[in-house]
Amino acid sequence: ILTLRGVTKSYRMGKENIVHALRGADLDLAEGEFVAIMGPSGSGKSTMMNVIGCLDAPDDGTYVLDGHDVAKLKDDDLAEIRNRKIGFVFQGFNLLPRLTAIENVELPALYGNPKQRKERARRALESVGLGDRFHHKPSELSGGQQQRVAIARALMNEPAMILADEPTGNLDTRSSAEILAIFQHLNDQGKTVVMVTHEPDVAAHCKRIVRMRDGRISSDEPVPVQ
Amino acid sequence: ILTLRGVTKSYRMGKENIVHALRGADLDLAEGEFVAIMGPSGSGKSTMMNVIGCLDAPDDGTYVLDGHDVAKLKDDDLAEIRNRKIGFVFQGFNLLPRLTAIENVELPALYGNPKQRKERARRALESVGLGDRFHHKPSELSGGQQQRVAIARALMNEPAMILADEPTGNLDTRSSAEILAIFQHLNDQGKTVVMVTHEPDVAAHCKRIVRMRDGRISSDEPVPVQ
Ligand SMILES: Nc1ncnc2c1ncn2[C@@H]1O[C@H](COP(=O)(O)OP(=O)(O)OP(=O)(O)O)[C@@H](O)[C@H]1O
Ligand SMILES: Nc1ncnc2c1ncn2[C@@H]1O[C@H](COP(=O)(O)OP(=O)(O)OP(=O)(O)O)[C@@H](O)[C@H]1O
Ligand SMILES: [Mg+2]
Ligand SMILES: [Mg+2]
Repeated sequence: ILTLRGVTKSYRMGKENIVHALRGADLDLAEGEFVAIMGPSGSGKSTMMNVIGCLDAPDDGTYVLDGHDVAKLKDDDLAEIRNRKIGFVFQGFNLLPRLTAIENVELPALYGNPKQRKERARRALESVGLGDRFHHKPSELSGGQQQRVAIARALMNEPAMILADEPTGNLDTRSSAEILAIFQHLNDQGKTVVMVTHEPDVAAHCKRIVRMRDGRISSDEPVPVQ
Repeated sequence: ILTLRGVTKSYRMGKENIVHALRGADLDLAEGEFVAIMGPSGSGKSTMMNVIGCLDAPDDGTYVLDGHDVAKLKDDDLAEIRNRKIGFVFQGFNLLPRLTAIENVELPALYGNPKQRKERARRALESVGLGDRFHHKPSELSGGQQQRVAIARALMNEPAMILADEPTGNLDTRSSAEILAIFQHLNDQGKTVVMVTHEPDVAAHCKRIVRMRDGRISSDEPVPVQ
C-alpha cells in the first residue's frame, strides 16, 4: 500500500543548528499489515507518521502511496486521499477545545449526510467507552478520555489505514485492551494499522515491529506468533 | 505532610447531569513518601492530584497540608505554598507555546535571581536529557521531549513535594528509567513524590500504591520490597 525510499526531514533552527529528524528512511508496507513503530524519545517516530499520513512533506526521498507519487499530487488530491483513506490519532490528541466530544468525532465526515454522521459518531464514541460523555468538551474530560475521543475521530470515515501515535499513552490496562481490540478487529477486516508505542506489551499485539533510532530505521522484524 | 478527609468534587453538566469525579476520598501522606496513584481512565486520579496540588478546591471534605487548613487559606498564601512547596507535572504538559524550553522551565522562579535561575533551568533540562533543546519551542519538540520539559519545570524550585501526573506516558523505556531515577533521587533526599501512572512497572518503583475507582480510593497498599 505504501513505499518510502530515502525519506529525509530536517528542521533548521536559527543559523547554524540543524535537527535531522529523519535521515533516509526506507519502508515497505503491504495492505492489511499491523505494524508497531518503537524507538527512543526524539528518534523520529512522529515525524515518520506525519510523512506516512501525508501531513508533512519530506525534504528528500520518495513516497508512493496506493500507486501515487505523493510528492507529485496536487494539494486537493492529497487532502482527498488523506481524508478518505487515512485515520490519524495524534500524540497530542489535537481536539478542538470549543467542540464537544461528538462534534470533534463528526469533523472528518462534515460534508456527508448529517443524520448518518451523528449516528456513526455516537457508535464510534460508544465503541471506545465514552457513551456517557458525548457533550463534554475536551477540558471537561480526563486525559485518557480525550485520547479515546481522538481515536473515535480517526475511525469515523472507516479509513483503509489507521495511523495511531501512542494511542494508549494515557490509558489504564483495561482501556488499552479495549482500544487494541478495536485495532485488532479493524485489522481482521483488512484495514492497515500502524501504531507508535513505547509499551512492549502493546507492540506484542502487532505482527511486525519497526524500530527507529536517530532518524533511521534500526530494525524491522516480524513479531513471533505467541 | 497532608491529610484528606471526605474530599468530594462534582461537575454539573447542564441541568440534570452531574459527574461525581471524587466521592469522599480519605488519604494520609507522610513527608518523604513515594506513592503511585493508579486506576481506570476517568476514575478521578487527575482530579485528586489537582486537589492535593491546591490547583482546585473540593466541593466538600477537608484538606490539611503542612498543618494548614487549605480551605481557610487566603489566595495569595495558597499561591505561595503552591509555588514554593509543590512541583506539578501536568498530564497534558501545559507548556506555554510561545516560550522556549528553557523559558518554560524558568517560569516558576521568575521572581528570583536571573543568573541563578538560568543556570538552574539549564541543569534541570540537562538532567532530563534535553541539554541540546534549550531554545526549541514546544511545537519544535517531540511528545516525550515536551513531557520532559514539563518535568524539568516542576523541579525548578526544588519543591518539598513533586506531583507528577502520568510523567512517563510518552516516554520510551530508557527515558522513563532516567525520569524515575530522578524521582528516586529526590525521594532519597527526603522529598515527597506522588505519581499517577498506568504502567505497573513504573508503579513498582514506588513504595505505596493507592488505587482509585469511580471517584473513591479502592485500595492503599505498600509495595512489597523486591
Ligand atoms: N471540567 C470537567 N467537567 C466535567 N467533567 C469533568 C471535568 N474534569 C473531569 N471530569 C470528569 O471527571 C472524571 C474524572 O476525571 P479525571 O481527569 O480525574 O480522571 P483520571 O483518573 O485522571 O483519568 P485518566 O486516566 O483518563 O487521565 C472523568 O469521568 C471526567 O469525565
Ligand atoms: N518543528 C520542529 N522543529 C524543530 N525540531 C523538531 C520539530 N519537530 C520535531 N523536531 C525534532 O525532531 C526530532 C524527532 O521528533 P519526533 O517528534 O519525530 O520524535 P518521536 O520519536 O516522536 O519522539 P517521542 O517519542 O518523544 O514522541 C526530535 O529531536 C525533535 O526535537
Ligand atoms: Mg512522538
Ligand atoms: Mg488524568
